[in-house]
Amino acid sequence: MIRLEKLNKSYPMADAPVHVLRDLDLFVAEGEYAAIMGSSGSGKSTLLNVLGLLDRYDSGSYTLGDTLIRDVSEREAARLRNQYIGFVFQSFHLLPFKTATENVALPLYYAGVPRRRRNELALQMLERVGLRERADHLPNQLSGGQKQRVAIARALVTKPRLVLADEPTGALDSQTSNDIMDLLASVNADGMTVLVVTHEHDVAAKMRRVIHLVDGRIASDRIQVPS
Amino acid sequence: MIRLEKLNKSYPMADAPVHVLRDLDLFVAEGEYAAIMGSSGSGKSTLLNVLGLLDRYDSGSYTLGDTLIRDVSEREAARLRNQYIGFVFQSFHLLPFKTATENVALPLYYAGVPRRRRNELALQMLERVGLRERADHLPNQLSGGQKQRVAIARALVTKPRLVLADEPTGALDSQTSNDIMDLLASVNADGMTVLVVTHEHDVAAKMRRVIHLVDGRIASDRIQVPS
Ligand SMILES: Nc1ncnc2c1ncn2[C@@H]1O[C@H](COP(=O)(O)OP(=O)(O)OP(=O)(O)O)[C@@H](O)[C@H]1O
Ligand SMILES: Nc1ncnc2c1ncn2[C@@H]1O[C@H](COP(=O)(O)OP(=O)(O)OP(=O)(O)O)[C@@H](O)[C@H]1O
Ligand SMILES: [Mg+2]
Ligand SMILES: [Mg+2]
Repeated sequence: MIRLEKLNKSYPMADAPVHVLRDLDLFVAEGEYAAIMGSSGSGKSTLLNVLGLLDRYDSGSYTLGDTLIRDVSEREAARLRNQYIGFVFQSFHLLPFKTATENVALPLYYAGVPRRRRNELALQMLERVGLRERADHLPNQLSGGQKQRVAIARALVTKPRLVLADEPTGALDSQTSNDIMDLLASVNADGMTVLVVTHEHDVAAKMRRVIHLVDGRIASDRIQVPS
Repeated sequence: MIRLEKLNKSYPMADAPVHVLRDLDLFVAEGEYAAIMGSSGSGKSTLLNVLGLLDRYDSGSYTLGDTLIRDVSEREAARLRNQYIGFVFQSFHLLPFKTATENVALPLYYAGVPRRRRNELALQMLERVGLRERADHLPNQLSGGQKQRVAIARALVTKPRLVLADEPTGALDSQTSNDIMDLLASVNADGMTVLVVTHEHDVAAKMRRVIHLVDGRIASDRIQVPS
């Protein structure tokens, strides 16, 4: 599903480039469920953005399924994302003037699903994240954790083959967080490949594999028994 | 420092108002250090926004120091906030076209501190949150946890009398989170009253008092030995 070889990425800055991902090698098989951990600034979101075709890399290679991702046009990247990937952003990125339902339904709209059906699927997904009663609220009428759950629902509504979640429980209390982790475990049981960036140890403990990033390198990559 | 009596707050919505804070009674003495916990949507950010003079309430009373907060004009609220309160927002609210240093220095600018001095204080505070090397980065050139730490630095730079922090470690790994909690403990030791909304039990464990919100009411309010 995912193969990274000697991947490097830097951000240009006025005084000196910031070398964020350094010679990264990573192989993720279809259907896996892995946690990516690392301290603040270690490169987790950057890695996820590269994997999610939201940002380019400088050297090495990234192969997604059978497709080598190199010099992909914005149009082609958008097509691949819509087809393959569900992304939960660390800062949610909900459309401010659309309701929770409309935000969740958006990927279905891009996939050409007719209006009544996409509304129905969006409401079901909101139900699954415990937000049926907030269906008509705008993002600024939602709490932090509710926005996060709308972002999760949106990422899952098209049943994508690859789910990339950047700290999906960061704004959630432990009960709600458990519910979300159960939801992610169930989509993984349905066959979706799930990568979760998290800094919470009890979230990572539920996953079969834990990858640690330190200063943009993979410092450890272990299989464990999920708790 | 803070006295709430029978405080109520609702948000108007098209079909029915959302009654978020219900008959809240709360007394916080000067110099206290308390955690506010509760599930997603229970009213924590709403409570903090009322305490921070960022939002109004409907009935009951809120007294801050010697001042009854009722029908306060926007101008007067801004004056009180700048004078008294440091606020860490759940979604950071950094100015996008200002550097980390400029963002942290902003409250000092409002307080009339001359430019060289406020730059110096801002850099010291960035140092204390581990971000000296990111001083010239814009918010979109910072990781999620780095933005959070800039927001914390900004809240503390004027040594306010009251610090209101809405999930200040939500985006941080455990080591960085410990560093921030040490920083908050030290500003509390300097005499600042600190209220921290958190959903993390190990963060709440470090505080002398833990207040639990359930559906907008205070369900429990206990003193404990900090761990
Ligand atoms: N502007 C608004 N209009 C209508 N409802 C709102 C508005 N802002 C918040 N709410 C609702 O009020 C309730 C409390 O929101 P609040 O942000 O205080 O929760 P919270 O405890 O901070 O949650 P979280 O832990 O998810 O951040 C939520 O159910 C939310 O949907
Ligand atoms: N556009 C950018 N320009 C310059 N530097 C950047 C940019 N975006 C991120 N960085 C830097 O790259 C490093 C990695 O950022 P990244 O967002 O990947 O970290 P992270 O592991 O997700 O951290 P966190 O846990 O705080 O979210 C950080 O030190 C950050 O300052
Ligand atoms: Mg990140
Ligand atoms: Mg909140």
